[in-house]
Amino acid sequence: NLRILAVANQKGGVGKTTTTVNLATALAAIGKKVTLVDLDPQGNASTGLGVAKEDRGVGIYGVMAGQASVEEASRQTIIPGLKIIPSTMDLSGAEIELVNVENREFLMKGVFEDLESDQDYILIDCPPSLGLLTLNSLVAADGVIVPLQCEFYALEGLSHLIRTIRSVQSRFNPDLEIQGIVLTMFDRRNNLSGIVADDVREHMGDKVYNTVIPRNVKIPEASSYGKPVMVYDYKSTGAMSYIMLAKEMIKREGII
Amino acid sequence: NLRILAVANQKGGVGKTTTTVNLATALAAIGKKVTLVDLDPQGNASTGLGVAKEDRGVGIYGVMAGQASVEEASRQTIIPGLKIIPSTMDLSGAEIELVNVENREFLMKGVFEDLESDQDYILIDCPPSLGLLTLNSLVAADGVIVPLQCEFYALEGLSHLIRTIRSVQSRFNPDLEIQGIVLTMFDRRNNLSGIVADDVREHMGDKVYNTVIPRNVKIPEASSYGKPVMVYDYKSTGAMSYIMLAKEMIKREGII
Ligand SMILES: Nc1ncnc2c1ncn2[C@@H]1O[C@H](COP(=O)(O)OP(=O)(O)OP(=O)(O)O)[C@@H](O)[C@H]1O
Ligand SMILES: Nc1ncnc2c1ncn2[C@@H]1O[C@H](COP(=O)(O)OP(=O)(O)OP(=O)(O)O)[C@@H](O)[C@H]1O
Ligand SMILES: [Mg+2]
Ligand SMILES: [Mg+2]
Repeated sequence: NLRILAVANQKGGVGKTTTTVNLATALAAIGKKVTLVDLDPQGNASTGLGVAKEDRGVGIYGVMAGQASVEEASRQTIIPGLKIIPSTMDLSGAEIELVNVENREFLMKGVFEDLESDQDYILIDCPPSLGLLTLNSLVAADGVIVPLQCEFYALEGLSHLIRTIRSVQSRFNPDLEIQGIVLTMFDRRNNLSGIVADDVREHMGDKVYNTVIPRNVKIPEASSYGKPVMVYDYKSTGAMSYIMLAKEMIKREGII
Repeated sequence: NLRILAVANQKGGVGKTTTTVNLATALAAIGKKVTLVDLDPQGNASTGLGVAKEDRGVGIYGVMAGQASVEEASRQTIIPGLKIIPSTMDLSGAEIELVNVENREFLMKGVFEDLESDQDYILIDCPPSLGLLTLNSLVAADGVIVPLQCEFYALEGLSHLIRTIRSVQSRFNPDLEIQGIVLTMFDRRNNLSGIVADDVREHMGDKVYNTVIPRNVKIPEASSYGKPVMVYDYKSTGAMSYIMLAKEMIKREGII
């Protein structure tokens, strides 16, 4: 009964890693067994959960290359109930290496298909591109969560991302759904945030979560201590908004 | 006497497009003939300079694929002396298409090598990855400008980027130099910004520009009007800091 969620947006710096780390933490906090897959060669999710570079093992690259099983590659994080399959340096060559591999879009799906595992959720943090790594996660996923920064450039890429999701649905994974769009880095002092937010709600309707994540300095601070903001400073507006978002997401998942 | 500068960093959302658009504008303002190449499939630089989607022609993809010359693909922007070779949708398939092309790392270099052109500068806005598009720009470039957001995750990727630049220097382009590292989105209220800035100056010394770009709401605002912030609101701290940066960069270039 494993559910796989990809967190994706080709626009850079919109809060993909921050959203993946905090939603995974929230799901673990309500007792779900969660594995976070760090599919970004930068390895920010591995760092954001305090996994030192030397403890990362073969990582998700090793699993996709058939060098290790999911169990062997998984690492326990500081959060009870939350494991991670870290990112390693070799992942940065993967986009090019994957091009000439048979069934290149289905490698990730194959990794989780026969998994006899006690996990309830897999959350995949995607890199800022629509290349073969992101494609692999969309093909393997049941749902996709789209963090969207409330700024003009970020809005521009949304239609391209939605088209890509539609094409994955028709060619590779008909069950893929948009679990939700989360508005991030909302700045009350900047009327552009409001304009972008209204525009997205108009186009995407109730796919957009009601919870909006405000810009909050505790969020980058938390990542420099290798902790999710929900753990680093649970009273901060950053943490509180991710707790609200998790509640909303869990309701959509029909968990409670 | 054409000089080619790539603006690159695989970390997303660090100010690559904003830096490319504003430096190109500044160079044009002092009378240099500049062409900006939008090598990001998202096309934010094309939007940030007010080039509508239907006016983009074959773009840089068409030039690299041999369908059009640089002159045919270039478009005049709203800034006198500044042209752009826009990004188009086809560019998003380019990373995969390039893998099996002969001399795949040298296509961009080939585009500008024999150019009989009156241009003084080519500035290339790179996508947030170290794939074949960014690689092509580093192979073609004389110098690389690295925007670095003053946050922890962004700092992590710097050593990876520097290693990639060193490898391009030894394998493909011995003349490539790091023109400079520019600290962006500096937030005085957030002591993390200061810590990251000090750390970068300690490791990279005088490669780091003295000018620091503060976080300034006029910058995202300007992009929603299709104008560089230097044009949209030249008195803003965002515009003033990019003018200072341009002066420093021009001095390094030995122009004046
Ligand atoms: N709500 C927020 N308020 C303030 N800062 C934030 C917020 N969300 C994320 N950040 C910070 O902004 C930066 C970008 O966020 P993050 O790394 O999560 O984005 P990303 O989409 O994963 O980036 P990339 O495209 O490089 O993978 C990080 O330094 C992060 O700490
Ligand atoms: N100094 C600044 N102050 C405030 N906002 C900024 C600043 N610089 C850039 N921005 C905004 O932050 C967002 C990211 O900047 P930009 O798009 O230039 O980064 P990028 O590195 O090109 O992103 P990508 O990795 O997606 O190509 C944009 O919405 C931009 O308007
Ligand atoms: Mg990320
Ligand atoms: Mg950009």
